[in-house]
This record gives sequence, structure tokens and C-alpha cells, in this order.
Amino acid sequence: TQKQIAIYGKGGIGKSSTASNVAAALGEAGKKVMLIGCDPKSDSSITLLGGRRIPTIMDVVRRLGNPDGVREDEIVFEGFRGVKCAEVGGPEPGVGCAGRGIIIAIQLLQKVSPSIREADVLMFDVPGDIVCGGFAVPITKKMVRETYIITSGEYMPVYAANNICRGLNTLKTPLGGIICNEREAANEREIVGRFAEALGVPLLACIPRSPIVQQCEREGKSVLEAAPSSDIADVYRQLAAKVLTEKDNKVPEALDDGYLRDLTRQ
Amino acid sequence: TQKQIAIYGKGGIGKSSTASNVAAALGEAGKKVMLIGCDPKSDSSITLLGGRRIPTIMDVVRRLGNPDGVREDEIVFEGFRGVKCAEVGGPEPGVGCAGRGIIIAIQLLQKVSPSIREADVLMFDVPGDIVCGGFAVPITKKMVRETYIITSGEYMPVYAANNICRGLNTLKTPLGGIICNEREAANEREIVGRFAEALGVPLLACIPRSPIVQQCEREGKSVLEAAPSSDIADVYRQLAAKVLTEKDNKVPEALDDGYLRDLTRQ
Ligand SMILES: Nc1ncnc2c1ncn2[C@@H]1O[C@H](COP(=O)(O)OP(=O)(O)O)[C@@H](O)[C@H]1O
Ligand SMILES: Nc1ncnc2c1ncn2[C@@H]1O[C@H](COP(=O)(O)OP(=O)(O)O)[C@@H](O)[C@H]1O
Ligand code: SF4
Ligand SMILES: [Mg+2]
Ligand SMILES: [Mg+2]
Repeated sequence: TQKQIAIYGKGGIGKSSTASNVAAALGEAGKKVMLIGCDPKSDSSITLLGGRRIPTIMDVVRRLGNPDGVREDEIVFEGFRGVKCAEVGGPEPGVGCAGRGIIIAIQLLQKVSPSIREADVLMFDVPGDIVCGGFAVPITKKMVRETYIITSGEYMPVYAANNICRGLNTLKTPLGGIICNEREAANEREIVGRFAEALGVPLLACIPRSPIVQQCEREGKSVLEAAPSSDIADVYRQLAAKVLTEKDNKVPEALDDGYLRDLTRQ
Repeated sequence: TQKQIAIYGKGGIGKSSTASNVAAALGEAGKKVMLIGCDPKSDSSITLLGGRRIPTIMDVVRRLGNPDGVREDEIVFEGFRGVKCAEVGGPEPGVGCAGRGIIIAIQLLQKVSPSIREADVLMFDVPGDIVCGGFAVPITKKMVRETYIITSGEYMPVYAANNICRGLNTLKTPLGGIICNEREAANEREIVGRFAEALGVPLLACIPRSPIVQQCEREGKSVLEAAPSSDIADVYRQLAAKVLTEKDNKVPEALDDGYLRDLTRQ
């Protein structure tokens, strides 16, 4: 069966860099992958497409006036190692709802793109700053079976991660694990390890903060493409392998805010 | 006439610390101030209330089952220098809409709290990570006449600030100015100064990154209360005075993303 996952986390924590590098690693391992960016920044797939920003689904729909008549090749683009990329695009600033956009995008992809059904792995890259019904749409539309949350050892990203767990609990959706994207805060691995343990889910990876990631990003390439023999490329490969393995379907219970403050104040 | 303002910015950039310290400074200057926190974190007023977290309006409404019968003293609390504090509370994680909550809260406050009309200054503290119709509610419900955006010199907060300008442009709402809350990034004051200049609005303050702010926060007090003779208390006083002055009503035009990348890559 198709692996349907979503990657959530606070803005700027490293969702897109992690999702695109994991997608590239899965592609390298021979899997058919589709990556759907749901962040209004629409930058989930840039490093899979040689630095190119693709038209967002909402831009194409707004230009045509309605979703009918949109062709697959106008909204789905093939990137590194055959990864299929699509960007939802953001709400009309100040007036729209991010959730409405994601609903329209999913319905359109289901109509025009065989990849959304045929991919071995379907990945959604979703912001977790605000845990509202809008950003839960990939889950409520039954396109996601398990989620992964990216955090660092600092209070704000951990707070956001915990709030995402509250949403997952309301929606009875499993959390496959926590991914630490390091910011070089003190005791970071220990803090995030204890956070994952308290939630009862595995800490799947600690991705070091590395200039290689930013350098590859500047070249418009994933680490898997631009630095395939680097240590950090292997970190993403190992994470990709862990994402593929079956896990207990643990629906998280959010932790107490006081605990998070103490944990990150170390 | 009542000064009706909103403070927007990316999560974690310093909206609440700035809003509560400016509110305290306005209170010290004899103004009647009401501060309404619209961030799901509901931590806008903690340092005005001696470190106490007050019940959110959404919690009170959910507990009673409907907004009728809620009394003012259940949702509005008086803090340092008489500042009236209210916290909207977040959406039901994963299902609700932050905008719905803000609408319910504003309607309820207008019914039960004379302060919302009688305050000299009405301030909304609103997250700007996602610029959707939900977080524009204080503006669309005509409770805000001018806005202020907080940023640092780093790309992500500047990107969020620019996206907020896109929303303000759609809503034809003036931007009173940019506030730089320093993160000690290289050339920060210059970068944020040029950003404000490119938008055609003043850079109202550069708030230094100071351990005093965090120290006071840990004591559950504003800088105005716990460190009134510090330099940084004066920075907030000067900012409060600038907020009170009349400005040109400039509706911002968002800048090009490429310009933002170049600007912050200095
Ligand atoms: N492991 C890492 N090492 C160094 N820089 C990183 C790492 N992960 C992410 N970054 C950088 O952090 C920034 C934000 O990451 P991004 O993936 O865009 O976050 P998000 O998608 O969560 O908003 C990017 O510029 C990226 O290059
Ligand atoms: N000028 C400053 N100097 C030092 N720390 C600051 C400053 N401004 C904010 N902070 C700290 O940054 C953190 C985030 O600030 P906060 O006001 O809660 O952000 P927001 O409301 O935008 O999410 C807080 O812990 C606060 O103490
Ligand atoms: S559901 Fe979420 S994205 Fe949609 S308008 Fe409400 S807060 Fe904004
Ligand atoms: Mg991203
Ligand atoms: Mg805040």
C-alpha cells in the first residue's frame, strides 16, 4: 500500500530541507515519490528542480478562473530522481484560508494526476505554526496515515511540536516519530530525545546543522544531488529508510507546557 | 478618537514582549490601554499580570457552551498600570479556525466590556506566520486602523513581514512602521532600515537583544515594572510615544522575494 505521510513543524525549522532531501533519498532508492508543498512559501520542491520555482496550483487556478481544464503538466513537475513535485500555494493574503487552497489542490491532483495514487510514497510538507483545521486538511481528507514532526531543542519549536500533537490527538492520527534538526542549542540531542520519549515515539534522526545544506540550497540542489558522498547525505538516507519501516500507530498525547519550559531551559 | 492598532510578526520574533512593554509604557504615561492577545499561545499579557496566565475567552465560552452569560470579570483582567488584558485563545487544535475564535472574542468583548470602547489605545497582538483571513479578523471587523510589524534582520522574519504587507495591501490597511527586535544578526539595523525604507514607512525602533527582557519575563513582569530605570525600558517608552503620534496612512506594497533574499544575505 502507498505510504502517506505529512511532515509538520514550526516555520523555518527545516521541514522543506528535510522533506526534499528525504524525497531525493527515497527516489535514489528506487521509490516513486510525490511531494506536495502546503506551505504558503511554496518552496518545498525548489532544490529538487535545480533551483526553479514552479507555478503553484492556486496561481494556476486563479489565472484560469476555475480548476476545470487544468492539465497535470501545468501543476506537477518531475524533479531529481523522478520525484513528482507540486506546490499548493498560499491563501490570498489577508482574505483566504490555507485549508481551502489545500482542499482544491488535492481534489485537482486526484482528478488529473495518476501519480497521487501510483506513488509509493506521498509526502505533504505542512507548516505547524498554527494548528487549525486548515493545515489539518491533508489528514482530514484521508491523504495522510502517519505524521512526522521536526523540531530543534529550543522552546518555540518544541512548543509548536507539542501543539501539533494536540491536533493529532484530536484527529486520532499517529505520529511516526520526532526528527531533530539541530540549531546547536545546548544539550539539544538530549532535550529532543527526552521530548520524544515523553511522547512515547522514537527520535528518528538528529540532523546536524551543516553549511553543506545551505550551500546545496544556494546551488538549487538537494544534498543528495550536490553532495551525495557527504556524511549528511547519509543522515538523510538513514532517515528515509526509517520513514519506510512500519511503526506502532501511536497517537500522541500532548505534554504540559510547564514540562516543556523546564525541559528546554536546561 | 481611540488609537486602534495591531502588532503583527512571525512567531517568536518578539510581538508579545514588545506589545506588553509598550502597553506598560503607555499605562505609565497615563493612557488607558487594552491589550487583546490573538496568538493561540495566549501569552500576550503574562508579564502584565505578575506571571499569571488568565483564562482565554475561547476556554470560558467552551466551558459554558455558549457566549451568553459570560461576565466581563471572567475574561478581562487588570494588570500593571491599569492595562486591561484579554486572551482570545487558540482554535480547537486540528479542527477550528483561529479567525472564528477572534470573531467570537471581539463580539463578546463589545457586549460585556466597556474598556474595548473606552480605552485610549486598543492593541491586538497577532501572529503573522500565516496571512489568512483568520488573522486578519481584527482588521476586517474594523477594530484596527493601523498596524506595526516586528522583524529582525534574518530572512525568515523579513519574509513573513513582507507577506503581512501583502495582506495589508489587499485589505487597504495602513502600516505605521517597522520595529526591529534585534537577534544580533550581521548588519541587522542597516538591513531592517533598508527594508522599512523600501516599503516607504519609518523604522520606529531598534530594540536591542537584552538579557534584562528575559530576566523580567522569568520574574513574570514587564521591563517597565521590573527594570524601570534600564536603558531598554526607555527604548520601549520612546516606541510607545512614537506609536501615539499621528502618521501618514501608508498602505504598503509588498516587495519582491528576490530583493528580500539579497537584502538579508549581506
Ligand atoms: N541541517 C541544516 N543545516 C543547516 N541549515 C539548515 C539545515 N536544515 C535547514 N537549514 C536551513 O534553514 C532554513 C530553513 O529551512 P526550511 O527547510 O526552509 O524550513 P521550513 O520548511 O520549516 O520553513 C533554510 O535556509 C535551510 O537551508
Ligand atoms: N529584545 C529582546 N531581548 C531579549 N529577548 C527577547 C527580546 N524580545 C523578545 N525576547 C525573547 O524572545 C522570546 C519570544 O518573544 P515573544 O515576545 O514571546 O515572541 P512572539 O510573541 O512574537 O511569539 C521570549 O522568550 C522573549 O523573552
Ligand atoms: S482555518 Fe486556519 S488557515 Fe483557514 S482561515 Fe482559519 S486560521 Fe486561517
Ligand atoms: Mg518550508
Ligand atoms: Mg506572542
